[in-house]
Amino acid sequence: VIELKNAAKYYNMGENIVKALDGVDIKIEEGDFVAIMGPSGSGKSTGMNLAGSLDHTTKGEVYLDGENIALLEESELAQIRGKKIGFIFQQFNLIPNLTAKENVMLPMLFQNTLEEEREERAEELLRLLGLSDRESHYPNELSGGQQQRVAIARSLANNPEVILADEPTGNLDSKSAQQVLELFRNLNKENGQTFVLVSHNPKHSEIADRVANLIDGQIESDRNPSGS
Amino acid sequence: VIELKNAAKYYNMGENIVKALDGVDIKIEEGDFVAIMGPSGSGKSTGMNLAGSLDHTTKGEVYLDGENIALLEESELAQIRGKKIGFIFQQFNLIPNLTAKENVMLPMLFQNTLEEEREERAEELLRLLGLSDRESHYPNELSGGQQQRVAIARSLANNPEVILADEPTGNLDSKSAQQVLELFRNLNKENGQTFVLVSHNPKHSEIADRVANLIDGQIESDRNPSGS
Ligand SMILES: Nc1ncnc2c1ncn2[C@@H]1O[C@H](COP(=O)(O)OP(=O)(O)OP(=O)(O)O)[C@@H](O)[C@H]1O
Ligand SMILES: Nc1ncnc2c1ncn2[C@@H]1O[C@H](COP(=O)(O)OP(=O)(O)OP(=O)(O)O)[C@@H](O)[C@H]1O
Ligand SMILES: [Mg+2]
Ligand SMILES: [Mg+2]
Repeated sequence: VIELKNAAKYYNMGENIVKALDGVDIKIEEGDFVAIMGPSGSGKSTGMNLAGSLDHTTKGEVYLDGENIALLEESELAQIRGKKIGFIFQQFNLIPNLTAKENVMLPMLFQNTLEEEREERAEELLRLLGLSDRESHYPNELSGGQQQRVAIARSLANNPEVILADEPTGNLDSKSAQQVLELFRNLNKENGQTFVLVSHNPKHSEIADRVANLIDGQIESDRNPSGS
Repeated sequence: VIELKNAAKYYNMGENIVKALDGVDIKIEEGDFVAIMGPSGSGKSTGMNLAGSLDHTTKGEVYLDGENIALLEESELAQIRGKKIGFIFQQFNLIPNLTAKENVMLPMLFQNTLEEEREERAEELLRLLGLSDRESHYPNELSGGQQQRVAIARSLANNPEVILADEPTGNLDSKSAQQVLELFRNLNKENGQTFVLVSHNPKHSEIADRVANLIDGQIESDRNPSGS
């Protein structure tokens, strides 16, 4: 589904080069449930942005369903991305002047769904995330964890093939976090949706089929926790 | 140091009233190390904002060093707050057009410290948080956890009497989180600085002297974990 080949992202800071990601090879297959772990600053969000074609590599390639995304028109890429990939950003990136429900409906706008369908699906997703009574709140009228849950609902709006979740439960209490992880695992089992989870929470690596460890912009290990 | 008396915060959402905090009594003494736990949406950030005089109560009072803050001039309150209280916000609130170092120096500006002192202290704090090599990065050139650590450094800039930390390690890997908590405990022991930590991480309640549990805007329990 998504593949990074020797992917690197460098930033020129004048005196020195910051190597956010430094030659990463990783292949995400359909139906995978992968956890990406690593210290703060190790390159996880950078890797996610590259994998989700939200950013361009400095070196190496990113393949989406076998296609090198560097060869796609931006508009074509945006269309594919909107349809196939759901994002949960580390800092939510909710639209401040849209309510929780409108934020969840937004991705569906570009996928030719009817207004009524969009409303129903948004309501259903917010219900799944325990936010039925917060539909009409704006982001600044929501707690941190509620904003995070709206971001999660939004990422599922188009039933995407792959969900890239950058620390999806960092602002949630353990009970809410548990519910979110169970939701992800069910969608993975029942719908075959692919999940890539960046997290600092060791529990997330336990429920994943596969754990990749990122250190200083490079993958140190990439294996199945159960050892098989 | 800080006391909330029957403190409540209500939001009028047209059809209904949202009770973010609903009659909270809590007294934070000098040298305390308190953890505030509770589900997402239970009122923790609201309570912290009221305690830090960043917001006004709908009912009840907030006392800072024995003074009812509602009786203070806004300018007077701002001065006291800048001197006595250090904040770590759940969403960091770094100034986007200031570098990491400038963000840390900012609180000191209003406390009559010399430029050189401000620089040295900011560098020292960033060093303590493992960010010496990121001093000149702007917030959007920092990872989530690095931004969080800059926010932590900033909160300590004026050596405040009390640090109000709203989920200070949510974006940190366990090793960095551990270092931050050890730093807090040392400052508490050696400097007598008071810490109020909001967190979802059970580990934080383990290291605290006192744990208060917030449910639906009210304190359910407030005790010393060791039972004494
Ligand atoms: N400006 C506002 N208008 C309306 N409702 C609000 C507003 N701010 C907060 N709330 C509501 O008040 C409740 C408490 O919010 P608060 O941010 O204090 O929760 P919290 O315990 O910090 O949650 P979290 O752990 O998710 O950060 C939430 O249910 C939230 O929806
Ligand atoms: N725009 C940028 N300019 C310069 N350096 C950057 C930029 N973006 C990221 N970096 C650096 O690249 C490194 C990797 O950043 P990234 O956000 O991918 O880390 P992360 O693993 O997601 O960290 P965290 O767990 O703290 O969120 C960091 O050291 C960061 O300082
Ligand atoms: Mg990150
Ligand atoms: Mg909060």
